[in-house]
Amino acid sequence: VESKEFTEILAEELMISSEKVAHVQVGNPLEHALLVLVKSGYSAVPVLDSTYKFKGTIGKTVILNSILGLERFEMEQLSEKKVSEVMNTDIPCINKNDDFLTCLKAVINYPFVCVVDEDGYFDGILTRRAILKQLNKYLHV
Amino acid sequence: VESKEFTEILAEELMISSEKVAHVQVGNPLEHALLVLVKSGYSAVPVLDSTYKFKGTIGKTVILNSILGLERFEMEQLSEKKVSEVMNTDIPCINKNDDFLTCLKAVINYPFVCVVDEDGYFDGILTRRAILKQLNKYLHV
Ligand SMILES: Nc1ncnc2c1ncn2[C@@H]1O[C@@H]2COP(=O)(O)O[C@H]3[C@@H](O)[C@H](n4cnc5c(N)ncnc54)O[C@@H]3COP(=O)(O)O[C@H]2[C@H]1O
Ligand SMILES: Nc1ncnc2c1ncn2[C@@H]1O[C@@H]2COP(=O)(O)O[C@H]3[C@@H](O)[C@H](n4cnc5c(N)ncnc54)O[C@@H]3COP(=O)(O)O[C@H]2[C@H]1O
Repeated sequence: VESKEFTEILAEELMISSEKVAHVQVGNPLEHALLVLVKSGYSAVPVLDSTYKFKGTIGKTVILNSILGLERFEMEQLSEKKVSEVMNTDIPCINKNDDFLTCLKAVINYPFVCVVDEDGYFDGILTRRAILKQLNKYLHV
Repeated sequence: VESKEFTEILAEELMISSEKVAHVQVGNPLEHALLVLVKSGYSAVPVLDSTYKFKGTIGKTVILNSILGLERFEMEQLSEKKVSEVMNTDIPCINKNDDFLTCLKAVINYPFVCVVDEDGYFDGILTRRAILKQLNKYLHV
């Protein structure tokens, strides 16, 4: 079991790079965001601005919560509200040069974290599945 | 790093036991299931029958997909359809005596797996977070 090499793996080698990541734009109405989420099948995705800088994440829970009235889900509000009004902005980010143990810690409390460069541009996402697959490989050496 | 003891941990020691797990009943209308999911904040939960046997899982994605019409989400269908009609029944299950490596493999492709006894009764759920916390502890010894 060669643990030194294993923990030297970088985020960049494990991440799903940006072109393969479903995302929404910060100015989209919630209706568009919910359709992207339902059609892609993902429970949450990153939110970017028009220059591809990372702004936050948005998921089905927070969208549905925001339209839950006293009696029913008020679907008409989906076209009125914007992603920027309900997105989650306190998501921890990592850098593509962060090592494996940093990545493992980051995903303990989040199904995915965003990989962002020094200027705030979105490089990709690091998922729990990528970490678990790597750990499974390592523990079977 | 005492890997022998680490991999001997059993599912039972890591699982969230049944009384702490949000769930829905197989005969509930989708409207009730969606409310449970939105209020608990979970993207998917186990489905049990009235004797607490495990039947499947249900999540926001599959509920919203089932009511997505050509023009809009047809919310009125939520009170007409039942959990049994849309739930996911091909979820892998584990037993509370399964060891750590079995648990790790099980959660590579699923955010959680259900812990079920020999008669099909629901004991609890094993989450990715529980596995990742354990691995983080182990890699920092
Ligand atoms: N189309 C698909 N094909 C195969 N398996 C699928 C799948 N969609 C979901 N899964 C499985 O379900 C897990 C949870 O997905 P979820 O959408 O809740 O949570 C996802 C989603 O919020 C986000 N994510 C993953 N891939 C993404 C992508 N390409 N674009 C945008 N977001 C993504 O990262 C979270 C964790 O992903 P992770 O892979 O660890 O874990 C995924 C994966 O194991
Ligand atoms: N109320 C809360 N408090 C603190 N953190 C929270 C939280 N709700 C969600 N999270 C965080 O978000 C992750 C994904 O939650 P999700 O609901 O998509 O996916 C969850 C959910 O589908 C299910 N789950 C977890 N705990 C549950 C419970 N007590 N009852 C029913 N289902 C549960 O297992 C999946 C994986 O859970 P895991 O803990 O690995 O991962 C959780 C956890 O890290």
